[in-house]
Amino acid sequence: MIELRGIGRDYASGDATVHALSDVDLEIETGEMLTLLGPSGSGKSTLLHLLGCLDRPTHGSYHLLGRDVSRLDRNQLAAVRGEQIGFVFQRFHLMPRSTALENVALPLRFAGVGARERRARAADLLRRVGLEDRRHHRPAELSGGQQQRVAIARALAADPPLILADEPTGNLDSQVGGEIVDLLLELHSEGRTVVVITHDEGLAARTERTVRLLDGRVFADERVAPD
Amino acid sequence: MIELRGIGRDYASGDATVHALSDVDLEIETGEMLTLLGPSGSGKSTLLHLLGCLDRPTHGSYHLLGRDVSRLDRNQLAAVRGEQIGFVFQRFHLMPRSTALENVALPLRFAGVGARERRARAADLLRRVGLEDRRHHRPAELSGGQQQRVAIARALAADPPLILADEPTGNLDSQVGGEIVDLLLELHSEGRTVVVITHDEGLAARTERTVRLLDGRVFADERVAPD
Ligand SMILES: Nc1ncnc2c1ncn2[C@@H]1O[C@H](COP(=O)(O)OP(=O)(O)OP(=O)(O)O)[C@@H](O)[C@H]1O
Ligand SMILES: Nc1ncnc2c1ncn2[C@@H]1O[C@H](COP(=O)(O)OP(=O)(O)OP(=O)(O)O)[C@@H](O)[C@H]1O
Ligand SMILES: [Mg+2]
Ligand SMILES: [Mg+2]
Repeated sequence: MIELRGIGRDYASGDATVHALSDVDLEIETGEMLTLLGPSGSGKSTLLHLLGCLDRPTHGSYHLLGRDVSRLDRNQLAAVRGEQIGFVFQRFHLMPRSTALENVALPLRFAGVGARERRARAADLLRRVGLEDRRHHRPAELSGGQQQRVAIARALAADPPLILADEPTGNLDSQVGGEIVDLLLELHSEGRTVVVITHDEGLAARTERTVRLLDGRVFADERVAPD
Repeated sequence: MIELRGIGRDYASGDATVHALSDVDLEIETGEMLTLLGPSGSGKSTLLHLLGCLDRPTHGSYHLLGRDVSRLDRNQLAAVRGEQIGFVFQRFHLMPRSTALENVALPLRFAGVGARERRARAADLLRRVGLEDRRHHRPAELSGGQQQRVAIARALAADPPLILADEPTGNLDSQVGGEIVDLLLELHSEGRTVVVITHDEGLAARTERTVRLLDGRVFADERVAPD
């Protein structure tokens, strides 16, 4: 489903260059779940944004579902992002003037789903992340962990086959965080491809594959034998 | 140093009321360090904002260093916030058009410190959190964990006697997170009063006192016997 070859991502910084990613080769099969770990600044979010078609690499190629992403035009890219990929951002990126319900329903508007169906599905997702009673709150009226859960629910709204989550439990206590992990594992068991950036070694141990970055490079790629 | 009596904080939400905090009594001695834990949405950030004089309670009283905070005028409050308190926000709140160095130096501008001294101190703090080579980056050019560390360095810039940190390691891997924890413990050992919101039970176990919130109320207040 995903093939990265020789991926590099550079940033200009004054007259120096930051090599956020270098020489990354990565293949992810349809239906696979992997955790992505590494020190702060090692390139995880950068890699996830490339996978999510939210950024372009400086070097290398990215094939998604057999298509070379660099050859897709703007409309095709927007369709991929809207329909194929659910992205949970590390900084949430919720719309500040919309309620939790409206934020979660937004991907369904792009998918052309009717208003009543959108609201029902959004309410259902918010219930799944424990926020039904906060659905009419705006982001500023939510705790950090509640905002994070709204971002998670939004990523799942269009029922995408590929879920990319950037530290989805970073602001959650262990109970609520555990419920989110269970939700991600459940989505995986339903056949979705799931990539989760985390610092939680416990979560890494529960997934069948863990990729570790160090200074922008793949440092380890560990597969656990299935039980 | 800190006395909260009968503290409540309500929010209007539609025609309902959210009781974010209710009946909170809390005393914190000068030089004490405590961790503040509780489920997502239990009122931790609300309590920290009240302690930091960034918000006013709906009910109850707050005495800080012997003074009733509700009786301070705007200038006195600004002075308290600028000179007495270092606050690390859960969502960082960095100035997007300023570099890491400028962000960290900002509290020192308010304190009237000269430009050269400000830059030297800010660079030193960024070195302490491992970001010297990123000091000229703007927040958008930093990883999530790097932004968090800039927020931490900024809170320490004016060398405040009271440090309030809202989940300062939520975006950090265990190594860098451990360095931040060591830094906070070191600041405490130098005599500062430190309150840290965390979900990390390991950190809670290392501090002499842990207060736990549940649904806006103090659920537990545990002191560990000193070794
Ligand atoms: N402006 C507001 N209007 C209405 N409700 C609010 C507002 N701000 C916060 N709340 C509610 O107050 C409660 C406490 O929020 P707070 O941010 O203090 O929680 P928290 O313990 O820090 O949670 P987390 O661990 O998720 O960061 C939450 O249930 C939240 O929905
Ligand atoms: N626009 C930019 N300009 C310059 N450098 C950048 C830019 N964006 C990111 N970087 C650098 O690229 C590196 C990788 O960043 P990235 O956000 O991918 O790290 P990360 O692994 O997600 O870290 P964290 O765990 O702290 O979230 C960092 O060192 C960061 O400073
Ligand atoms: Mg990141
Ligand atoms: Mg909070």
